[in-house]
Amino acid sequence: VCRVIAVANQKGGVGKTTTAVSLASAVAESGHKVLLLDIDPQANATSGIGLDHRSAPGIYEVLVDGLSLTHAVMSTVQEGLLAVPSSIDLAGAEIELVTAMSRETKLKMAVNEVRPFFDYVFIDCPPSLGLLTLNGLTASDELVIPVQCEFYALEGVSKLRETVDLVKTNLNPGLEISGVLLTMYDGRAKLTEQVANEVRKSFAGNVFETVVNRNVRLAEAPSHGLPINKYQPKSSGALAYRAVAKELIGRA
Amino acid sequence: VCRVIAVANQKGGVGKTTTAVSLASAVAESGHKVLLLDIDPQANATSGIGLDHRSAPGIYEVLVDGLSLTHAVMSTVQEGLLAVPSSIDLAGAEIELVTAMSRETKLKMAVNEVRPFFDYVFIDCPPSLGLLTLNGLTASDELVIPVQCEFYALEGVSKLRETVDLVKTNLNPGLEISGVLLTMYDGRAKLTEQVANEVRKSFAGNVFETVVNRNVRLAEAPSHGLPINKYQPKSSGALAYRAVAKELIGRA
Ligand SMILES: Nc1ncnc2c1ncn2[C@@H]1O[C@H](COP(=O)(O)OP(=O)(O)OP(=O)(O)O)[C@@H](O)[C@H]1O
Ligand SMILES: Nc1ncnc2c1ncn2[C@@H]1O[C@H](COP(=O)(O)OP(=O)(O)OP(=O)(O)O)[C@@H](O)[C@H]1O
Ligand SMILES: [Mg+2]
Ligand SMILES: [Mg+2]
Repeated sequence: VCRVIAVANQKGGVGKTTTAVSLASAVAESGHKVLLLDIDPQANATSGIGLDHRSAPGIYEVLVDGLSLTHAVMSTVQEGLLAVPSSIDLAGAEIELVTAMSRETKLKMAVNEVRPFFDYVFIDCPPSLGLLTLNGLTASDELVIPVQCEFYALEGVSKLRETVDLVKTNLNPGLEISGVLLTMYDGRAKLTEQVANEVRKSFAGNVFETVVNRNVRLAEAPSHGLPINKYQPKSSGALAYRAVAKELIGRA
Repeated sequence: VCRVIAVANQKGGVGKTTTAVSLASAVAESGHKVLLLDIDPQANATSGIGLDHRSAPGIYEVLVDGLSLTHAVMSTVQEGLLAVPSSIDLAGAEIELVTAMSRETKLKMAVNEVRPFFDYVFIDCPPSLGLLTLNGLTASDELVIPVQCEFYALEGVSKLRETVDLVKTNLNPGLEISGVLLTMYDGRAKLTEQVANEVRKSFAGNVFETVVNRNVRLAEAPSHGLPINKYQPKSSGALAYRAVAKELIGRA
C-alpha cells in the first residue's frame, strides 16, 4: 500500500521543506521506495535534494499540461528516493488553475497513477492555503504538520485544521492528520515549552514523540544540495529525522 | 510627503511581520504619524500589535467591498501608530479578486485616499507573490525586503527582484527597493556570513547597515500583543529596530 503524505502549514518558515526532504530521505534510507513532490513555486525542496529547478519537465507540466508524473521523476543522491522538481513557472499556475476544470484534483489524478511504484509519497507545500496546497491536501491520505515552537506559528494551526476539515468534507474524505512535528525546538527557551504544551493539548495523541531541535547543520545542508542524512549523518538533525521516520513508519 | 512602504518577501518566516510591526512602532515612537496595514490572511501583524483579527471591518472589507481605510483604522498601544487589521476571510479574497476589475490596484486606490493623514504607511505582506502581495507592491512607493541569513531565503531573492521589475513595468513605475534588511543574524555561524556577503554583493549599496540579531525577546513579544519597543524597550531587538528606523528615515 502506498502512503501519500502532504507536509503543510500556511505559516511561513516552520520547517516544511526541511521536514519533507529530511523525512523522505530517511524513509528511503531505511529501504522503502519513496517519491518527493515539490509543489512550492519557491522550489526549495528541489534545490534541497540537489536538483535544478530550471530543468523541465516538472510539477508545472504535470498540473497544467497533464503530463504524467512518470515523465517528470528524477533520481537523487539517496538510493530509493525519486523526486519531481518544481519551478518558478508554478507561481503562475495558481491563477491559471482557478478557471480550469476540477482544479483541486489535478495532482490527485497524477499521484494515483504512480501509487503502485512507491511505498511513500511526500508532498512539500507552499506557505499558503491556495490552490497548490489544496491540490496537495486533496491528493494525500495523510498530513504531517510541522510547527515551529513560536507564537505566530501557533496562531495558524487552528486555521489549518479548519482547512483540513473543509478538504475532508468537500474533496478528500479520507485525509487524516498523521502527526504534528515540533520543529526548531529549543529546550532552554520558555516560549518553546509554552507552545509545545499548547500543541500537545490541542492535538492530544497526534504529536510526534520526537522533537527536532534547532541544529545549524539542517540549515547548512541545502546549500550543499544534500539531505541531512547525506550531509552530516551523525548530526542531531539527522538523528532526529531518522527517529521521526521510524515513528511515521510505525504509525501505519 | 507620505512614504508608503511594503515589507515583502515570498520566502516564509524571514521576519516580515516582525519587521513591519517593530519598524512601524519605532518610527511612530520617534514622533511620526504611522499607519500599519496587515494584508496577510494569517493576520500575524494584527495580533503582534495587539488587535483582534475577528474584529470587523478590516482589510478584507477595504479590498473586496471598497470600504474606505479611514473606517477600518484602529489605535494601538504605540502613540502615533494606527493599524488596519487583517482577518482569515482575506484568504478567500485572492480567489475573489482574480475576476474583479483592476484587481491589482484596489489597495493603491484605498491608500492614496489616506496619504494626507500619515508620514509613513507600512504594509505587511503574506509569503507569496499572489494578488495580495501584488496589491501591496502596487500601492507602495518603496519596498523593504527582510532576508533571513540562510540558504533557502537567499534563493528567493532573485525571484522577488524579477517580480518587482514586473510590477514597475506594468503597475507601479515609481516602486523602488529602499533596503534589504538582514534578519536573524548570528555572527558566529559561517552560513550567516556567507549569505550576508552574497546579499551585500547583489544589492550593493541597498542593504541596511543595521542587522537584526536573533533575539528571543522578538519571538516573545507577539504573545503579549506588544511591539518590541513596548515589550522590552532595552532589548537588542528593540535597539536594532530603532537603528533601522533611523536609517530608513534618513534615506528619504
Ligand atoms: N531544526 C532546524 N534547525 C535549524 N534550522 C532549521 C531547522 N529546520 C529548518 N531550518 C531552517 O530554517 C529555515 C526555514 O525552514 P524551511 O525553509 O524548511 O521552512 P518552510 O516551512 O519550508 O518555509 P516556507 O514557508 O518558505 O516554505 C530554513 O533556512 C531551514 O534551513
Ligand atoms: N530577530 C529575530 N530573533 C528571533 N526571532 C525572530 C526574529 N525575527 C523574527 N523572529 C521570529 O521568527 C518567526 C518568523 O518571523 P515572522 O513571523 O516575523 O516572519 P514572516 O516573514 O512574517 O513569516 P510569514 O512568511 O509566515 O509571514 C516568528 O516566530 C518571529 O517571532
Ligand atoms: Mg518550504
Ligand atoms: Mg508574516
